[in-house]
Amino acid sequence: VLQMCDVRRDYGNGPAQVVALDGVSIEIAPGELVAVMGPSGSGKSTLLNLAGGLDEATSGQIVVAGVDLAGLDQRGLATLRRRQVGIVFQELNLLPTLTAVENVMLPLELDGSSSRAARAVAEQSLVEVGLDRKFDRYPDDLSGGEQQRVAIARALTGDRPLLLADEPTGALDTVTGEKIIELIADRTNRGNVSALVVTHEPRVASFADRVIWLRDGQVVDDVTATTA
Amino acid sequence: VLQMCDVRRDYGNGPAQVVALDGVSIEIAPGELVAVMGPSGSGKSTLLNLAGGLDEATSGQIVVAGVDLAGLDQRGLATLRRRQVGIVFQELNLLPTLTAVENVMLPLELDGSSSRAARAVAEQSLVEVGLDRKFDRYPDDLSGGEQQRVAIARALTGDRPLLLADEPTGALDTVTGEKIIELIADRTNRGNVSALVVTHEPRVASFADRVIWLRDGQVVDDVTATTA
Ligand SMILES: Nc1ncnc2c1ncn2[C@@H]1O[C@H](COP(=O)(O)OP(=O)(O)OP(=O)(O)O)[C@@H](O)[C@H]1O
Ligand SMILES: Nc1ncnc2c1ncn2[C@@H]1O[C@H](COP(=O)(O)OP(=O)(O)OP(=O)(O)O)[C@@H](O)[C@H]1O
Ligand SMILES: [Mg+2]
Ligand SMILES: [Mg+2]
Repeated sequence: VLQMCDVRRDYGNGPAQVVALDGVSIEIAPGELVAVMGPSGSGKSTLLNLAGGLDEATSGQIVVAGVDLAGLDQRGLATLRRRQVGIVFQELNLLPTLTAVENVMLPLELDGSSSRAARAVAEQSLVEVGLDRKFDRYPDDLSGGEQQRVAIARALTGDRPLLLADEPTGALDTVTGEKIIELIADRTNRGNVSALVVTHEPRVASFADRVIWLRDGQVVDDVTATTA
Repeated sequence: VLQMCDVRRDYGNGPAQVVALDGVSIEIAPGELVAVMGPSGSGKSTLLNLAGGLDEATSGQIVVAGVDLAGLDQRGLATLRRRQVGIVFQELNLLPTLTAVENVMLPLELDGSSSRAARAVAEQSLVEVGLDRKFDRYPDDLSGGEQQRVAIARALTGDRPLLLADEPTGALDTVTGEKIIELIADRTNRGNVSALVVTHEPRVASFADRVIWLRDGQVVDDVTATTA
């Protein structure tokens, strides 16, 4: 579902150059839930942005759902993302002029669903993240954790094979956060969704099949959980 | 330093009314570090926004550093905040057109410091949160956790007696997050700073003198830590 081969991402040139990712190779199989951990600034968001085609690697190859990202233009990347990749951003990126349910429906409608079908699916996703009475609220009128859950509902909608989540429980209390990671694990266990989840919380990582550790832009450990 | 007496905050009217805070009373003494915990949507950010005068209570009294907020206009509130309250917002609120050090210096300059004095203090704060080589970066070119640390440095600058922090370690790995709460605890231990810290992380709460639990807009527990 995701293959990254010797991927580098630099910013700038010369003495001020920052190496955000320094030769990273990762493979994720169908149905795998992989957690990414590491210090602040170690390259986790950069890794996710590259995997989602939101950023371009300086060098190295990235293949998502069988498609080499290097061969796609901006429009091709947007279409691939909409159909194959659900993303929960660290900064959420909800549209402030759309209600919660409209935000969740949007990718489905853009892909050709009727509004009625999209709304039904979107409402179901919002119920699953515990926002059953907040469909018609605008992001500004929601708490930080409620906004994060709308972003999660949006990413989980539409049966896309790859889910990328950047600190999806960062704004959530422990109990709600656990429900969210259980929801994600439930989807991956059914075998058709894979997830790459950046987190700094050990309880969230405990649900993963593998934990990848980053430090200074490099993979320093790739631990497979021994499930009981 | 902070007294809130039977504070309510409602949104809207009639059947759609949301009661974000439902009669909350809290007192914080000089040098106290108080953690606020509770489920997503329980009113934690609302509590902090009211304490910082960023929002107006529907009813009840709020006194900050001896001043009743009800007697202040917008300008008076802004001045009180700038001089007496350091705030770390859940959405950070850094100015994108200013560098890291300029963001941290701003409150000091607005209060009359010379640029040179303000810059020296700001650089020191950034060093304390581990951002010693990123003074001149713009927020857009920083990782999520780095942006959060700039916001923390800004809130800790200027010897203000009340620090309000909304999930200040939400975007930080466990090690960096611990350094940040130790920094805050260090300030409160010297006796002249009090802190009200919203968090969902037990390790962060473990540094507090008291933990206040919110649920559905009400205080349901106020636990004093028995320090060894
Ligand atoms: N502008 C608004 N209009 C209507 N309801 C609001 C508004 N802002 C917040 N609320 C509601 O008030 C309640 C408390 O919100 P608040 O942001 O204080 O929660 P919180 O404890 O900080 O949550 P989180 O942990 O998710 O950040 C929530 O139910 C939220 O939906
Ligand atoms: N636009 C940019 N220009 C220059 N450097 C950048 C830019 N974006 C990120 N960086 C740097 O690249 C490195 C990796 O950033 P990244 O956002 O991937 O870290 P992260 O692991 O997600 O951190 P966090 O846990 O704090 O969110 C950091 O050192 C950061 O300062
Ligand atoms: Mg990040
Ligand atoms: Mg909040």
